[in-house]
Amino acid sequence: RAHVIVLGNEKGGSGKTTSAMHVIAVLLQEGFRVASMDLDSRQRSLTRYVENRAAWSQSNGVRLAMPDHQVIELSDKETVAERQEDERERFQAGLARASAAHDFVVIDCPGSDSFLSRLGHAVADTLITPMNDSFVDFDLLARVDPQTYEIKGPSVYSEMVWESRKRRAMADGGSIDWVVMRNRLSMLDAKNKRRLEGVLEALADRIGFRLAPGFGERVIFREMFPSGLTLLDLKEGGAWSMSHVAARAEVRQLIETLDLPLAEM
Amino acid sequence: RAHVIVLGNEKGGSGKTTSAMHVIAVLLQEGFRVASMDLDSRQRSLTRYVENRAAWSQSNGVRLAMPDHQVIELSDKETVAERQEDERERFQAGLARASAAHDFVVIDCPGSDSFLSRLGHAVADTLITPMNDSFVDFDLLARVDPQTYEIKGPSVYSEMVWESRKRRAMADGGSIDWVVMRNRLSMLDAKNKRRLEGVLEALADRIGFRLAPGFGERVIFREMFPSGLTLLDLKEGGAWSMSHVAARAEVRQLIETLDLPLAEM
Ligand SMILES: Nc1ncnc2c1ncn2[C@@H]1O[C@H](COP(=O)(O)OP(=O)(O)OP(=O)(O)O)[C@@H](O)[C@H]1O
Ligand SMILES: Nc1ncnc2c1ncn2[C@@H]1O[C@H](COP(=O)(O)OP(=O)(O)OP(=O)(O)O)[C@@H](O)[C@H]1O
Ligand SMILES: [Mg+2]
Ligand SMILES: [Mg+2]
Repeated sequence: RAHVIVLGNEKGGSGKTTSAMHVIAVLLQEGFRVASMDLDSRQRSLTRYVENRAAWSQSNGVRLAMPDHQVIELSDKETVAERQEDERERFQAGLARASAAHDFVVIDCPGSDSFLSRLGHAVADTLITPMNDSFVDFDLLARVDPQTYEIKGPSVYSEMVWESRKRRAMADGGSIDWVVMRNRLSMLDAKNKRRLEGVLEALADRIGFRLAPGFGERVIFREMFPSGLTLLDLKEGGAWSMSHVAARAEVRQLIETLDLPLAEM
Repeated sequence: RAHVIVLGNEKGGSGKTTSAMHVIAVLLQEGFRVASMDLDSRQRSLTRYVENRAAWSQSNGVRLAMPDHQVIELSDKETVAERQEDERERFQAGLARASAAHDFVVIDCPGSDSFLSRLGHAVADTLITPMNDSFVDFDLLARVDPQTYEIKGPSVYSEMVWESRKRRAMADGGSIDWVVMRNRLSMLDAKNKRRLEGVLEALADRIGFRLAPGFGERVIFREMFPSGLTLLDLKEGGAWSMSHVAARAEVRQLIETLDLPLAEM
């Protein structure tokens, strides 16, 4: 059975697809067999990233390691119950196929609450939740007091993860290692950064997730999407900027924090 | 009838809620009567912003201009057709109430495709589409060639806007002024920025939207969410940083670009 890594956060634009693509790229580079699944069949950003990668590799005659990718389409049946049954069947069949033949399955979820997203969360061995360094993003994890920044209680997404943990335990006795990573960290705003650090650490203890150091705001994380490349594809020793070097270190540090069963594969 | 301003983009995290709140704040400051509607009843970021504002105003004894706010809840009926009918009825009733008693109605949409979002788009007088300065975000507007950056064709969100324009014209002969604004502009990456500028200008002519200068990446746009304040609430002449001054100018510039019927109100 493959190790399942899910990228999830109901908050839009937190960095799920970007992080998914970089986790996939590192695991491929380390020689693992990687399957990927896109549960956002309307936006298809991860699918598009992989398509761009295949097209670029083809038109430039460069061999690139590719994930074995699939998209799970939304159902268009008439009742909600029929849609859920159809989506569950196709998700489970897709996951079974991917898991049997690979070491890792990386699943990208949409930036909203959906039935497929909940299915994905319930099968996660590792759940990575990227978030912008902002109280707008934090608000989906927990509410804070505006004067004291004390945590007042969990929000909808934390509750959904809690639900998923229960479902996972009931399904096969397994557990979800939940890792929250800060993304697009600014080099500047110290005060806001410190406040978020404080509330994240307090919340981590309270609701049970681990914190990863995360990614800085760096254009190298986004500018290669049209060609499907990532910074992992760039030759070492080339004309690397300070930001490239730092970005590479951040990706490696994330993988280390995830504590994946690399040796057992 | 009020002038309806819709914040829309199926791409998550592009800056819809942040822009909505700042447009609301400016219109309130100019003395207009403003109603706001949140079509994302699960994430509720705009609703939370407004709630935080009311709570802060209350506990600090400071009078703050407030929008007349409502959330349109998702339907939980059995079939998809029944859900859509229920959501349409409540949306239209909510809009009629808001439009009758205010000069402007500002509608915030979720970062995904939803029936309520499509209803919102179809009644827009002005549609503001914020986007990150990234080809990941641009991909929902159009596809580009990875070598030449030529536009290969419109994507799902542009097509949805096109649909909405048709629906609007059929409903009452009106038209949607579509304005795309770049958000979280970096002070650094010149190459990526120039490329995006090029493709946005080419696309604007081709599918008919106007470009607004947009907002820079500034912590002042996000750090006051827990208190519900915006930079418009800060006293002029206070200890303003360069970034505050620039941010204020960017918000004013957006309002100017929108070419709203301010005089007629
Ligand atoms: N570390 C980073 N540095 C710079 N830009 C980033 C970084 N991470 C993500 N981005 C950009 O931020 C935006 C949001 O990232 P992304 O699309 O990966 O988030 P998401 O959570 O998958 O969004 P959605 O909710 O729409 O699925 C994109 O434009 C992306 O290019
Ligand atoms: N100009 C800006 N400068 C700095 N941070 C910003 C700016 N605009 C938005 N943000 C931050 O970027 C993130 C995304 O913004 P926001 O939540 O407004 O986008 P959205 O399109 O409403 O997202 P969703 O798709 O989830 O509804 C938030 O963390 C917000 O605080
Ligand atoms: Mg995504
Ligand atoms: Mg929003």
